[in-house]
Amino acid sequence: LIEAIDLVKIYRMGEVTIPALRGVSLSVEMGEFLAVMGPSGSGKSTFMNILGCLDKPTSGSYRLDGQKVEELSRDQLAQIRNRKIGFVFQTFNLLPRTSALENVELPLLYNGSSTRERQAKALKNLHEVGLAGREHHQPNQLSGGEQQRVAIARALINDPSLILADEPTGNLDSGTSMEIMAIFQRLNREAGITIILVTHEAEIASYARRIIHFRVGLVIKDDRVAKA
Amino acid sequence: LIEAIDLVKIYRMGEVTIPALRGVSLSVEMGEFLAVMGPSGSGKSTFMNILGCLDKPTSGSYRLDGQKVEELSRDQLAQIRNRKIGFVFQTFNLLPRTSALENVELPLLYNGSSTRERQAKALKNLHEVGLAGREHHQPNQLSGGEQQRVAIARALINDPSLILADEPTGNLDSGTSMEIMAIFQRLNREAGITIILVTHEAEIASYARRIIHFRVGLVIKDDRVAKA
Ligand SMILES: Nc1ncnc2c1ncn2[C@@H]1O[C@H](COP(=O)(O)OP(=O)(O)OP(=O)(O)O)[C@@H](O)[C@H]1O
Ligand SMILES: Nc1ncnc2c1ncn2[C@@H]1O[C@H](COP(=O)(O)OP(=O)(O)OP(=O)(O)O)[C@@H](O)[C@H]1O
Ligand SMILES: [Mg+2]
Ligand SMILES: [Mg+2]
Repeated sequence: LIEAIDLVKIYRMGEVTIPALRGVSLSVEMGEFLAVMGPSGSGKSTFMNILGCLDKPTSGSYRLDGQKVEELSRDQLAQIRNRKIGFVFQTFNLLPRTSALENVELPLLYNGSSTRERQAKALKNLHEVGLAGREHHQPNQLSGGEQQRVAIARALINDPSLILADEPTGNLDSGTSMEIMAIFQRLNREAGITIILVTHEAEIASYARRIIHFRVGLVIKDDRVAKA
Repeated sequence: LIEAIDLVKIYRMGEVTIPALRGVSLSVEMGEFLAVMGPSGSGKSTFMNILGCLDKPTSGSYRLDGQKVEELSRDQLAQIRNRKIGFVFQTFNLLPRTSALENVELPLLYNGSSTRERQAKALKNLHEVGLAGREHHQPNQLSGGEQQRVAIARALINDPSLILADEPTGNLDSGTSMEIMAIFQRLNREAGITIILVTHEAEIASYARRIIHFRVGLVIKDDRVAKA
């Protein structure tokens, strides 16, 4: 599903260059469940943004489902993002003056479903992440963990085949974290959805069957974990 | 230092009422180090906002340093916040079009220090949280953990006597988290600064000498931990 070869990402700010990724290669089959770990600033989110077609590498190649991503037009990239990928952002990226329900429905506005279908699906997803009763709150009327769960519900709304979750439990207590991980686990085992999640917590990483370790813009370890 | 009695906070949204705090009382002496834990949505941030004079309770009283906070004018509250309290927000609340350095300097604009003093102090704080070299980045040019550390550096800039930190390590790997906790520990032991931090991670809470547990808008447990 994912074939990333020698991804390099260099940010330039005037005279200064920041090598956020220094040659990252990764191969992921459909149906895998990966965790990505590493120190703050080691390139994890930069890598996730490239995998999610939100950003292009400075050099290197990335094939998603056989297609070379660097050869796609902006419209084609937007289509892939909207249909194939569900992204949970590290900083949630919710629309501020918009209710939780509308935030979750947003991706569905582009695929032609009816208003009633969209709303029913959004309500179902919010219920599933424990937010029944919070659908009309705007982000600033929600706790940190509730905002994070709206972001998760939104990432799942399009039935994506690939979920990229950047610190999806960073603001959640252990009880709520386990409920979210149970959802990801079920989607992976029952629906065969590929999941790549960034976390700095070992207990969260233990749900995955493979752990990728980043340090200073490189992958330094790729552990396949034997699972029951 | 802190005397909170029967704090109640009810949010009203049209017909719906949400009892975020249902009668919370807490007494904190100068120099204490507290951790606050509890499930997502249990009222922790709401409580911290009242302690930090950012919000008023629906009912109940709160004395900070002997003064009844509900009797203070808006200007007096702003002064207390600026001089006595350093607040690390759960969602960082950094100014978007502004560099890390300027974000950290911001609280110092109100207390009459010179430009050179402000900048030197801000640089020192950024260096201390491991962000040397990142001072000119704007928030969207920083990783999640780097943004969180800018928020921490900003909270410390005014040499506050009370630090309220809401999930200050939620986006940090364990190595960086320990560096931040070492800073808080040093400020508490050497400078006698009172620290109250919200966390959902037990290893972070273990740095505190007292752990407050929230559930559904109430404090259900107040553990004093014997420390070496
Ligand atoms: N402005 C608001 N209007 C309406 N409801 C609100 C508002 N702010 C918070 N709430 C609600 O109050 C409850 C408590 O929120 P609070 O932010 O204090 O929780 P928390 O313990 O910090 O949670 P988390 O661990 O997820 O950050 C939540 O259920 C939330 O939906
Ligand atoms: N737009 C940008 N311009 C310049 N530098 C950037 C930009 N975005 C990220 N960086 C830098 O690239 C490096 C990698 O960032 P990235 O967000 O990928 O780290 P991360 O591993 O996700 O960290 P964290 O665990 O703190 O979220 C960081 O040191 C950051 O300062
Ligand atoms: Mg990141
Ligand atoms: Mg909170």
